[in-house]
Amino acid sequence: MYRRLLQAELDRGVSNIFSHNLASLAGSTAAQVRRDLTYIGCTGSPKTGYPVSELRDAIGRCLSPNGEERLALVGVGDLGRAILSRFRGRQGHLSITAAFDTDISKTGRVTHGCRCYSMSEIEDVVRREGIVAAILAVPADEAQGAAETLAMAGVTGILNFAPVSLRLPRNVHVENNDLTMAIEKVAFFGRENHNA
Amino acid sequence: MYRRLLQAELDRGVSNIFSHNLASLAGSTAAQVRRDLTYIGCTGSPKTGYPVSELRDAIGRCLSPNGEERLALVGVGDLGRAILSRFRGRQGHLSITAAFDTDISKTGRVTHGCRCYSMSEIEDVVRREGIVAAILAVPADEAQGAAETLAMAGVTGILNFAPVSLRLPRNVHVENNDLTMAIEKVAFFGRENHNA
Ligand SMILES: NC(=O)c1ccc[n+]([C@@H]2O[C@H](COP(=O)([O-])OP(=O)(O)OC[C@H]3O[C@@H](n4cnc5c(N)ncnc54)[C@H](O)[C@@H]3O)[C@@H](O)[C@H]2O)c1
Ligand SMILES: NC(=O)c1ccc[n+]([C@@H]2O[C@H](COP(=O)([O-])OP(=O)(O)OC[C@H]3O[C@@H](n4cnc5c(N)ncnc54)[C@H](O)[C@@H]3O)[C@@H](O)[C@H]2O)c1
Repeated sequence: MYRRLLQAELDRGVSNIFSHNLASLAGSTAAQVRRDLTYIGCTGSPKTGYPVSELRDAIGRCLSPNGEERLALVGVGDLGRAILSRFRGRQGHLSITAAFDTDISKTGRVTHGCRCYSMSEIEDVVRREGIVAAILAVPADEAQGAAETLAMAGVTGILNFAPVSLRLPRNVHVENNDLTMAIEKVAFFGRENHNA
Repeated sequence: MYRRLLQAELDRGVSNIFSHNLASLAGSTAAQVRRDLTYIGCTGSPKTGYPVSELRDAIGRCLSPNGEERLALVGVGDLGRAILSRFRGRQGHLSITAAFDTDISKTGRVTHGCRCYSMSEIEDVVRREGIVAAILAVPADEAQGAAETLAMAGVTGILNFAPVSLRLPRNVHVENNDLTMAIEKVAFFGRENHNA
């Protein structure tokens, strides 16, 4: 919504805008507009307001980062390889651009188009590639340690395939991909349908 | 609930029970009891009613088949191997007891404790092992064909990992394990948390 309004302002030749102006255009309050814009990392100046074209770009990057959203994969075993092959190349704005593993026979190699680094390189690579989210495909007893390494490197979203629950700082969002629940469900409905 | 009631009757030395008796114990109607019991494949006789111990066993098998619930896996590639290793042995009452693949270098071998058969053996093995549900881990363009083979063999529950939607008869329950949605979500929240 903001993006559309900002584009319209640009088209009218407006280069700066105050939060209260944007608020009246959006049917919202100045405080809400300031809160939203701070959330996506934009600050205005009390004197000149917000620069319209910069604001429009910043919002664009946040909603659906027209620049790609890069992910890391940790654990290039059977599951990791299946995920790399499934996600080879870009899928929309998402792509897996770096993989990590502790097995030295895997680091330095390229699997399904993705280079595998050692875990000691994770901080440099995450910062250089602008990676904010990762997929965790390591054995259960290694998952907590690997997840902490990711969080320390600045990753704030983790898709966890290991069957353990991770204890991480609140700023890291975790999604668990629990195989057991899905299999229980299929077995239950399979049995129901079978008996029907 | 029925199971508990039937066990109590057995303990009192009752060997046969009529649907209206079970109904009054369960606070239900005779018609509902007959419907429930037909659903799990049990029929009584108007003269002698239902044999209590057989009925208790049949209900037990249905609710949480104390006998194991056996599943098949189709596609022993990277993902299939990761699933077999994750599900090695019994997990509660679930176990993957047979795998299938079209690759002759895989059939006849045992992977993570599970024997791999050729697709031509699927009907015999599914019937022999009493398999009602399966996990589908084949490439997208093979998924529909493999799913139809499973349905023809009598499988009525499928956990589909391939990124395609399956068209199957109504009696086959399908759960889709969609990787893209989970990754989109993690990337979105990772980005939100990163900017916060
Ligand atoms: N939810 C699901 O759908 C699902 C399906 C199958 C497997 N799994 C789970 O996924 C995980 C991976 O399974 P797999 O069969 O691929 O295992 P795997 O043993 O084949 O692969 C694990 C990989 O992780 C690497 N590794 C181990 N410790 C590491 C660490 N500390 N840091 C980085 N890399 C490390 C290993 O070198 C190996 O390459 C397991 O936890 C398994 O339970 C989940
Ligand atoms: N949702 C998820 O979490 C997720 C993750 C990774 C991969 N995938 C999907 O899982 C599937 C398998 O991926 P993979 O990397 O293991 O692929 P793969 O190529 O490594 O393995 C596929 C296996 O299926 C066998 N196969 C092919 N056609 C068959 C048929 N008609 N009947 C029986 N077996 C057949 C092949 O011989 C091979 O062993 C793909 O569709 C992929 O997109 C899903």
